[in-house]
Amino acid sequence: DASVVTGIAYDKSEAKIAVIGIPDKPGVAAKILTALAKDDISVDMIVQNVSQAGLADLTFSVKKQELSRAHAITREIADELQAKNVVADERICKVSIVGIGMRSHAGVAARMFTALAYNNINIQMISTSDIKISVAIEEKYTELAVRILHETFIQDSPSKSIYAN
Amino acid sequence: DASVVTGIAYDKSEAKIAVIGIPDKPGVAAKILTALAKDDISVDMIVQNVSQAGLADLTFSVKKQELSRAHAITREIADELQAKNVVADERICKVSIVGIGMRSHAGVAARMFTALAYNNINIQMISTSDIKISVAIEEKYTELAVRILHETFIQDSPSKSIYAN
Ligand SMILES: C[C@@H](O)[C@H](N)C(=O)O
Ligand SMILES: C[C@@H](O)[C@H](N)C(=O)O
Repeated sequence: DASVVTGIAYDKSEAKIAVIGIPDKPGVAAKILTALAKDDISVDMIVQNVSQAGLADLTFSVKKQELSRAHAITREIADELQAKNVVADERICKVSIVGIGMRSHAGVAARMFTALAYNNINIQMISTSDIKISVAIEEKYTELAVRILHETFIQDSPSKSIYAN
Repeated sequence: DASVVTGIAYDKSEAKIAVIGIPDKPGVAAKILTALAKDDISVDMIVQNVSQAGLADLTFSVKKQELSRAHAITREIADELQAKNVVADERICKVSIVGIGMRSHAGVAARMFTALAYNNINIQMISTSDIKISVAIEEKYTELAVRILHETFIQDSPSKSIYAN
């Protein structure tokens, strides 16, 4: 098994904004991100899944303290795009398992998602890279999620670590 | 500006499978990934956005040569979950800008998305980490996308690189 989980990370400083039902054509994602960039908003996660019937949802996370400003900007752009809805939610936490060689292992993601499910923690968003599998969950489950992921992946390896972003 | 783009990466070896309209409750993502893991399927991107009306879409990418096996497994699980649909697509390419400090910069994403939009390249999926912004686009645009992202971010820095995964 070539993949190695080296740590658990969590970030409680973020809030999410979902732009629902935007046209799936070139320039739409650019319009949203450009408006945020113009106002110097910091963006962490950006998640967009495949569209249905020509409409897509784009969700991104911002610092909690920037939420109201980001929300206002987003609503303006969403109106121009005739999006269906804009939903802001500051009760999230991003929890990640960090490692190497994880990109090719469905097993690592399976173990992570199973551990969360076993504890009745719902996964709101998923985003991956080759060194990180991140999920957004409800903020109240942060400590529980970190503890169970630590038990699942790190417990027997004192050299590994939990770290907060 | 603290973020630095150090390279453009692309990966034409992947195909995507979208599981549409799965119940947004604990255990669902785990069920899908466990079935894939059991059959030793390699999974690269996993993207799930926030749900609408209790239903979510989960999309993941697999090696093109594993697509038919992964598709068969996924359809089976999707039936058990009473998902709305399973959509497989092997005509995608994953293109990424790689760098440091990008997680807080809407500007980097804005420039990337604008460059693609300017060339009429539609963004099908977006997934980010602090060192990588990845998009899935139609495979036929691979060379064009890599070239324009290189012109946008790398052109004046011969020490940077384009690399294929
Ligand atoms: C939905 C959005 O990503 C659109 N497809 C775009 O390219 O901008
Ligand atoms: C949709 C899926 O991610 C579900 N929310 C789960 O936790 O498994």
